[in-house]
Amino acid sequence: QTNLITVVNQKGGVGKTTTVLNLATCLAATGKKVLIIDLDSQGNASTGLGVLPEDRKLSSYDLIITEEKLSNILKGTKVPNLFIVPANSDLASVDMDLGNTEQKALRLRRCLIKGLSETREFDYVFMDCPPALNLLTVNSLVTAKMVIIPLQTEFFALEGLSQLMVTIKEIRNTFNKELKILGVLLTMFDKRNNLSIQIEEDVRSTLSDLVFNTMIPRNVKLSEAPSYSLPGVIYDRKCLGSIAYQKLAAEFLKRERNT
Amino acid sequence: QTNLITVVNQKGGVGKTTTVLNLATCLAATGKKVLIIDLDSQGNASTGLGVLPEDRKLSSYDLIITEEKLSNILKGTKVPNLFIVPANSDLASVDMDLGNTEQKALRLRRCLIKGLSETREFDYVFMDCPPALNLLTVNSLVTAKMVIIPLQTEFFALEGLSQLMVTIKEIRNTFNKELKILGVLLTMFDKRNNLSIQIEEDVRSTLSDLVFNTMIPRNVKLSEAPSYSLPGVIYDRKCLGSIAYQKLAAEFLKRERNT
Ligand SMILES: Nc1ncnc2c1ncn2[C@@H]1O[C@H](COP(=O)(O)OP(=O)(O)OP(=O)(O)O)[C@@H](O)[C@H]1O
Ligand SMILES: Nc1ncnc2c1ncn2[C@@H]1O[C@H](COP(=O)(O)OP(=O)(O)OP(=O)(O)O)[C@@H](O)[C@H]1O
Ligand SMILES: [Mg+2]
Ligand SMILES: [Mg+2]
Repeated sequence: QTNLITVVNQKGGVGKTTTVLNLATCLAATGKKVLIIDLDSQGNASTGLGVLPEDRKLSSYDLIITEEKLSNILKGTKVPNLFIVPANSDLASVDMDLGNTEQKALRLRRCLIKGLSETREFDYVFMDCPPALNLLTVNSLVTAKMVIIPLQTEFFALEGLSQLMVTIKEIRNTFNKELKILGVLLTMFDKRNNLSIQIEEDVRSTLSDLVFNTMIPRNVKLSEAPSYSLPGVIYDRKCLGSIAYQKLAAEFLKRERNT
Repeated sequence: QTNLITVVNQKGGVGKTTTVLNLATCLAATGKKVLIIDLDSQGNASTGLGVLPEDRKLSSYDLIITEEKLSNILKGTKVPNLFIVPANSDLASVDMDLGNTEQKALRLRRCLIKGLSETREFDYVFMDCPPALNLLTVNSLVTAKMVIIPLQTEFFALEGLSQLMVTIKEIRNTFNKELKILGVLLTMFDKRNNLSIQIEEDVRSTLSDLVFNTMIPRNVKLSEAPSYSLPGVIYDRKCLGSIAYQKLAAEFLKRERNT
């Protein structure tokens, strides 16, 4: 049974793509078959795995709009057991192209479920979302069984959290009764910075068990990795950022069983 | 004659809001009358100036959708000469609410120009955009005379730049012939980080004079300031981040005259 996970936060630059790349890679390294779906028209997840622009002719746009077969779109990556449905700038017009289509919020779920039944068995699908509560993000929340919410330990990042929780609740009450929050992940944590520490305390006291124990520290190696087309956990396995993502993978598996 | 400036980049978390808050505050400190328009449904610019949620009943949504008078919506701030049209979560439905309206891309320009003619004389209007090339961002590009593009000195941030430049060119060729790029601003620059240095070299060699000489360093005081509802240049005037924004204001005025 494939677990479908979406990584969402409309606040920009909080570590959604970095979390998808590193968590998916850690799970693939344990022998699980993992598929990433890049839903951001900038295609950062595709770039982070070295998918060249000319290899993105078929993309997540085609999965959703032209209903191309999943097996024709997905690509292998440098990481064993890890595959990706890449993104390109076509995605920017999804809102317009779906316009007034019936059930436009259900489109990705329908196409993905159909595609997964026709291709190899994937243990996990991770969806990387754009920084907006737009139709693509809604489609991913309708499709997913679980949600991970990366939360940068910065003041502005707290602002949109309640709006996101409201949206998740609305989708659970309408299109996707199964949708559960697997956890809120504190990212870019800097233990020398009082604000970071303050935000961690606030978030843990308000959200308690929803917050992953594992925090991802701010770590320059994680931001260097994409320039080598590698996830951080491969680019520099022993750096603090990579160790944190490996710990996160272990906690992810535990939470998955209990959720 | 009011100068209308929009601060745009669909990549998330690159310093759009921080640049609007600090640049607008520096110009207000020189005696210019400045208006910020918050176009992000998360309302970070409004929060950064201490506008409470209960004071956002009328917002940029009302300016664009219900065509409320600008003078009824704009609010004073703690900063002399600086006013703001706040944002709230209503903005998230603008795409839907404008739906198939005729000339939906021209809506903000029409309402803002009308509003500015009825209120006090503003020297500058700064628009803070959400991290997306959506209808709100397009409206701001149609409205503006000049664009500032904050560019984080990180690998992923380079990715969306060409898509943004294409969009700006398209808007210049259709709705807004006057639209000029005032400059690309390198943000969160860390001189100890090879990647930052590499990116600065790459960007200056490809974009040359388009890039501001002034760079904004990564500086924790800038990220602490919003938790005190103050722009960085007021929260800690002498920190490296604030000094950089003050230098940017001087360079802004020079570039404005030459553009
Ligand atoms: N823990 C970390 N330490 C340092 N840098 C990080 C960390 N996580 C991510 N980054 C860097 O910060 C930037 C933002 O991260 P990322 O692109 O993953 O966020 P995002 O939420 O996917 O952004 P967007 O909202 O634009 O999709 C990137 O340049 C990335 O390399
Ligand atoms: N030069 C800087 N040094 C350190 N932190 C910064 C700097 N500029 C901005 N920040 C912090 O980084 C985060 C992202 O900045 P900001 O919110 O201004 O970006 P944005 O582009 O407006 O994000 P979004 O795409 O979500 O609108 C914020 O928490 C902010 O306080
Ligand atoms: Mg991303
Ligand atoms: Mg912002």
